[in-house]
Amino acid sequence: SCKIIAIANQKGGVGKTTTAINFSASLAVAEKRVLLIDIDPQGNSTSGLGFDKDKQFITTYDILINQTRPADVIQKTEVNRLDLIPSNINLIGAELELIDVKDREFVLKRALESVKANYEYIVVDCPPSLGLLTINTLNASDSVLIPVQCEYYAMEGLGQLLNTIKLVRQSFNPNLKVEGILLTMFDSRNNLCHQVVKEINEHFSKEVFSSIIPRNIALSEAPSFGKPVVLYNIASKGAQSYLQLAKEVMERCSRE
Amino acid sequence: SCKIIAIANQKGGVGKTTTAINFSASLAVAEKRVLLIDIDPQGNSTSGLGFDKDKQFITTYDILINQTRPADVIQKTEVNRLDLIPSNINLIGAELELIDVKDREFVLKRALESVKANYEYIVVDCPPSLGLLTINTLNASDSVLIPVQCEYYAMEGLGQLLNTIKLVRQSFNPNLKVEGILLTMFDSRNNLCHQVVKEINEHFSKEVFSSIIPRNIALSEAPSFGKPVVLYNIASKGAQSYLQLAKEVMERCSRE
Ligand SMILES: Nc1ncnc2c1ncn2[C@@H]1O[C@H](COP(=O)(O)OP(=O)(O)OP(=O)(O)O)[C@@H](O)[C@H]1O
Ligand SMILES: Nc1ncnc2c1ncn2[C@@H]1O[C@H](COP(=O)(O)OP(=O)(O)OP(=O)(O)O)[C@@H](O)[C@H]1O
Ligand SMILES: [Mg+2]
Ligand SMILES: [Mg+2]
Repeated sequence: SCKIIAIANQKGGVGKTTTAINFSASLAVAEKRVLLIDIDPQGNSTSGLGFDKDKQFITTYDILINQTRPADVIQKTEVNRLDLIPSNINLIGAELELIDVKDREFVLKRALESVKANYEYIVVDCPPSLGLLTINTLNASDSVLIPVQCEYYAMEGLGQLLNTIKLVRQSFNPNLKVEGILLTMFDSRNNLCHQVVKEINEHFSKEVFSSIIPRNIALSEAPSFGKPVVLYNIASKGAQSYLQLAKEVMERCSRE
Repeated sequence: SCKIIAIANQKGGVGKTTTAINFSASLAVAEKRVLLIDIDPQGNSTSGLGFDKDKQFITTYDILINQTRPADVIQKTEVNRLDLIPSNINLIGAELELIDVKDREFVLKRALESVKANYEYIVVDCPPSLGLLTINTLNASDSVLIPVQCEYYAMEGLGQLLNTIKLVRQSFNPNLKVEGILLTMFDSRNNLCHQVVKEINEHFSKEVFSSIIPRNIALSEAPSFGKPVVLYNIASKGAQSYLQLAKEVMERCSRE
C-alpha cells in the first residue's frame, strides 16, 4: 500500500522543502520506493535535487491542467528508489486556471490514482500558502507533516494551520490525519528556541515528533550542490536527524 | 509627498515582516510619519506590533472588499508617528473574492489615494506569493524593497522576482522601481553567507543596499513582546542595522 504525506505550512521558510527532500531521500535509503512531488511554483525541491528548473518542459502543471499522466512526468533522481515530479514557475498559472475546472479541489487526488501502486510513499512539497495547490494536496493526502521553525511567528501560525486541516477533514477529506509536527532549525544556544520547544510540547504533545532537526550548515549547503544531505554529507547532524525522522515515521506506519 | 514601498519576495521566511516592522519603526524614530499596511493573511506585522489578530474587526480585507476607507481602519501603534492597518486570516478570502471585481489589480491603489497626504512613507508587508494581494501592492507602490536571506534558495528566486517586477512595470505600473535588495540574516561565521553576498554583489551591484542585516537574536525575540526592535533593545546589532537602512533609504529619497 502507498502512503501520501503532504509537507505543508503556510508560514514561509520553516523548512518544508528541506524536509521534503531529505525525508524522502532518507526513506529511499531505507529501501522504500518514494515519489517526491514538487507542487510549489518556486520549484525548490526540483533544483534542490539537481534539476534545472528552466529545462523542465513537463511538470506538475501539466498533471493539473493538461491531464498529463503522472507516469509521463516522473523523473529518476540520483538517489536509488527516489523519483521526482518537477515543478517551475509555469505552475503559478495553475491556481487561477483551476478555478473553472469541475471538482477543482480533487484534480491531484484523481491524477495520483494511476501511480500509487508503484510507490510505498508519496511526499508532496507545498508552497507557503493555503491556496488551491495546497488544498489539492491536502485532499489527495493521507496525512500532513508540519515543519515548524523554533521561532515566534512559526509557533503563532500553528493553531491556524491545524484549524485549516480540521476544515479540510470536515468538507473534503475525512481521512486526513496529522502525521506529526516537526521542530526545525533548533539551535541549543538560543533561549527562544528552548521556549518554543517547551510551548509546542505542552500544547501539542501527541503530535510532536521526538526527532528534532538542528540548525546545521550541511542542510543549507546541500541544495547548492543539487544533492540531498545524505549524499552531500551523511555524517552531518542534519543528515542523521532526517534518517532518524524517517525511522520514526516508518515505525509509526507499521503500527497503524 | 508620500512614498509607497512594498516589502516583497515570494520566497518564504526571508525577513519581509521583520523588515516591514523595523524599517517602518526606524523611519518613525527619524521623525517621518509612517503607515505600515499588513496585507498578509498571516498577520505577522499585526501581532509583531503587539495587536491581537483575533480582535481586529476591521482589517485590510475591508479596504479591498467592502470599500471601507483606510482612515476608518488605521490604528495608532506604541511608536510615535507609526500607524498600522492590521490584517488577519479573513484576508485569505480576498484573493478569490477580488477575481470578480472590476480593475481587481488596482483596488489598493485607488483606496490609498485618500490617505497618502497624511504620511511621508507607506510600507506594505506582503505574503510569500505573487497572487492578487502582492500584485495589488506592486501596482500601488512607487518601489519594492526586496529582502533576501543569505541562503541558496533565496538567491535562486531573486532573478524570477526581478522578472515579475519588470512584467508589472510593463503592464500595470510604469513607475515601479526597485528600492533595493536587502541582505538579511547574515552570519559572518558561515561560508555560504559570504558566497551569497559575493554573488549578489556581482550580479546586482546597483540595487544592493550597503546596509546588511545580521542574524541577531533581538530581532527574533522582539515580536514575542509585540515590539519593534528599537523599543525592545535599541543597542542591539539588529536595531542599529535597521536604523542604518532607514538612513540609507532617506538619503536616496532626498537625492531623487
Ligand atoms: N535545519 C536547518 N539548518 C540550517 N538551514 C536550514 C535548515 N532547514 C532549512 N534551512 C535553510 O533555511 C531556508 C528555508 O528552508 P526551506 O526553503 O526548506 O523552507 P520552506 O518552508 O520550504 O520555504 P518556503 O516557504 O519558501 O517554501 C533554506 O535556505 C534552507 O536551506
Ligand atoms: N536578522 C534576523 N536575525 C534573526 N532572526 C531573524 C532575522 N530576520 C528575521 N528573523 C526571524 O526569522 C523568521 C523569518 O522572518 P520573517 O517572518 O520576518 O520572514 P518573512 O519573509 O516575513 O516570512 P513569510 O514568508 O512567512 O512572510 C522569523 O521568525 C523572524 O523572527
Ligand atoms: Mg519550500
Ligand atoms: Mg511575513
